[in-house]
Amino acid sequence: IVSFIDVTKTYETQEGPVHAVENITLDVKSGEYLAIVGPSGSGKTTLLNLAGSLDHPSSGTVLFRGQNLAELSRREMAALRRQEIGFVFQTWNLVKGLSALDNIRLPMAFARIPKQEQITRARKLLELVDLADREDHPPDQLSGGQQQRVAIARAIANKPRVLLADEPTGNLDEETAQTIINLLRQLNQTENVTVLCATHDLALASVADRSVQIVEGRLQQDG
Amino acid sequence: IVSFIDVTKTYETQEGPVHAVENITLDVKSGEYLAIVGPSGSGKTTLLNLAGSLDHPSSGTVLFRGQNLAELSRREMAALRRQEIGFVFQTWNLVKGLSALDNIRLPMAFARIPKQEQITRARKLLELVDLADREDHPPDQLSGGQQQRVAIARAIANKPRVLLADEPTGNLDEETAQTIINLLRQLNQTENVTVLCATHDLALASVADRSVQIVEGRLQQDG
Ligand SMILES: Nc1ncnc2c1ncn2[C@@H]1O[C@H](COP(=O)(O)OP(=O)(O)OP(=O)(O)O)[C@@H](O)[C@H]1O
Ligand SMILES: Nc1ncnc2c1ncn2[C@@H]1O[C@H](COP(=O)(O)OP(=O)(O)OP(=O)(O)O)[C@@H](O)[C@H]1O
Ligand SMILES: [Mg+2]
Ligand SMILES: [Mg+2]
Repeated sequence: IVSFIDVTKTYETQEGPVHAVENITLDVKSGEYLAIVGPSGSGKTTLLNLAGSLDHPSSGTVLFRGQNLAELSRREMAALRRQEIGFVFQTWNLVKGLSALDNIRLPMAFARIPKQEQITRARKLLELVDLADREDHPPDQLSGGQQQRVAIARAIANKPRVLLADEPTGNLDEETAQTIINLLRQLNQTENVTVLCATHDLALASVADRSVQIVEGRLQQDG
Repeated sequence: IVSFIDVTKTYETQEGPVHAVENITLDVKSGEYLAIVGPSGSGKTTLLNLAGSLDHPSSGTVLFRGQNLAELSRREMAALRRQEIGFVFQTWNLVKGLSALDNIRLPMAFARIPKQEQITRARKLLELVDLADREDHPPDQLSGGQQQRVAIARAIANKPRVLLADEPTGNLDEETAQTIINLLRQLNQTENVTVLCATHDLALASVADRSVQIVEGRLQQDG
């Protein structure tokens, strides 16, 4: 469902070029749960950004359901991000002024889901991430791990076809992380959500169907 | 060196009071390496904020080297934070416009360290956290784990007497995390830095002299 064809991303900086990812060729099958594992700075976030079209390759092609992401119109791109792709950011990126509930409702509002349905679903999601009692609290009244969980709930609000999760358990204790691990596995197994998960958490990587290793921007030969 | 005497912190919110920590009594000895472990939302960050005087208790007393933090003048408080306490934030809080090097130099500039010495020390610290080749890059050109490491380097720049570290390895792979674990342990053992570390990383907690568990704002009886 997501394909990287000889993808390279190089950032041009004042200090010279930074080769974030190099010659990545990778096929993610529909319904697959793929973990991307690798050291700090190795290119995991970059890979996810390219998959979700938050960034464009310097060379090579990224396909989403057979379509070249770089050739989509703005409108098609927006529709894709609104309905087909969910993104859990490494730095959560919640909207500061909004409550947890409204943060989770936001993507549903963009997808023109009726208001009552938004609220019902957002509450169900808050329960799934164990934050039902904090729905009215904005991010600055939540702990790091609580914000991370709101970000996860928001990413799956529109039942995306593909979930791109960047370090979704980085700020969670073992038990809370297990809740999230089970949630992601269930989404993958019962709702056929394709999960692309960048992580350092070996427990999280271990429930994946497959994991690939990235080192200094290059995929390791590993199947 | 840091003492909590029956400390409670309650946040008043529109949704009612949130009991972040309750009746905390805890003594941190000078030169000790103490890990604070507990579930997401249990009060770890709050505890560290109170220890570093970034927040004040609703009731009870926090002592730093025998002094009641709430009774210090603004000036004394600023001196304390500038020279005696180093803080690694859960969300890093780097200055966006500054390079990694300048972010690390910042506390030294406030402590009126001579410029050349600032640069030399900042470079040494970048090397300790394995980022020597990224000194001129600002935070938005660095990965999550790279930013976290810059935050760690910045926190120890002034050789603080007490290091308050909030989830310092949350965004690091095992190997890079081990570098940080060794660094913190060495600071503690050879330079006598008191380390108060909130973490979910059991590898990090295991190198502590002692660990305390916090659940829903209360310390568990545990030694
Ligand atoms: N400014 C605030 N206003 C209201 N509630 C707050 C505020 N800051 C923290 N809280 C609440 O206090 C409790 C403790 O928060 P704290 O950030 O200390 O938890 P934590 O143990 O660090 O969690 P995590 O492991 O997720 O980072 C949580 O329920 C949190 O939502
Ligand atoms: N906007 C940018 N400009 C310049 N360099 C960048 C930019 N974004 C990322 N990089 C660099 O590209 C490389 C890969 O970054 P990326 O964020 O993908 O790593 P990562 O594997 O997610 O790391 P971490 O595990 O620390 O989050 C790193 O060396 C990083 O510093
Ligand atoms: Mg990353
Ligand atoms: Mg915290």
